[in-house]
Amino acid sequence: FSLPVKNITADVDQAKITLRGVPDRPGLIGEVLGPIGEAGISVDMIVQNIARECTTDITFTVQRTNLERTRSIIETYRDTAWQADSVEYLDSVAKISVIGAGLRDHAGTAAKMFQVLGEAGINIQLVTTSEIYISVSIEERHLEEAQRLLHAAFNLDAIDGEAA
Amino acid sequence: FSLPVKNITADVDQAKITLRGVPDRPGLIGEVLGPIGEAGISVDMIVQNIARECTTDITFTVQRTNLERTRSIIETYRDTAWQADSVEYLDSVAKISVIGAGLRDHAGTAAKMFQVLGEAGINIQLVTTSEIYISVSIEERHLEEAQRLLHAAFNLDAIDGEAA
Ligand SMILES: C[C@@H](O)[C@H](N)C(=O)O
Ligand SMILES: C[C@@H](O)[C@H](N)C(=O)O
Repeated sequence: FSLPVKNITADVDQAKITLRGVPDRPGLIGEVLGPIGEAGISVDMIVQNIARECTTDITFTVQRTNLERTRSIIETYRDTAWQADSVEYLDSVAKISVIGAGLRDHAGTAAKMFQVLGEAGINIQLVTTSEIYISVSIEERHLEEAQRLLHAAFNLDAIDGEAA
Repeated sequence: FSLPVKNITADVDQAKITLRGVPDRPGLIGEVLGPIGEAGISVDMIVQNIARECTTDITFTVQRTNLERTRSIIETYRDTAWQADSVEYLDSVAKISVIGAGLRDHAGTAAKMFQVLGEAGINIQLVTTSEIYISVSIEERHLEEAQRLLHAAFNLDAIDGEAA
């Protein structure tokens, strides 16, 4: 039985943009992110949940050095190309990811990550997953503690993060 | 310049569970997913956006054969371990993913995927990303068309999906 988790990575270079109450119509998210991609700004996490009463929220993260450029693009297109109830910008978030092949097949890996952070009183702001990553957004001040706790919980060598 | 997108994958074996209005407190998501992991049920996509007024929604997907078992676990723990305004269960969703190394560094890849689906009138219900995956949830009836359009948009050989 191989341990599913191979590594834990942390990234503080995250600035978060949250669009509240955008219409849930085809093409909307492409209209929002299109001009940002054309400006050569890389987008990291993109999170959107199921709409409620025909609107939903979209959150995405960029590198902190790109927050102001992203803000000016968003404010240019807002109310011309698309509408949102409000837009929030925040530059002190951090991302921590659990990485391993076939995470999906290891029932409970994500739950374990969430439980470890929960028991330490660390609030999870965003969650996004794929077959080999589980990433969460937390406050930057918790990042070091979160890394230490997750290394211990998944039996990883704390120094370089590789599976012990 | 290497093309960022290497492959497109599709998965119809997706059943979606959405918890509406859960309290945004540390430990909550671990309490929800813990019993599901303990039952040996693998969870695929997990999506949670930034809370609004101290509550948020959590969506996750399981294989369709596990929907009923997941439902009975959720209904057992609901109102005893955690609260939610409502819970929705849906078994006719599909996932389509764009896969490629370093997607984050290729500004515009995600926007292009979203624009292609938007122009075809295909509504995106959920979005979740990692460094090498961009996954969206759409209605199952759009899956074949979405695959065909994305293969063409990213210059992939339609037959086996590998980069042409
Ligand atoms: C909200 C947004 O994702 C919309 N559903 C779209 O397809 O673009
Ligand atoms: C909503 C849920 O993710 C909560 N913030 C937690 O940390 O568990």
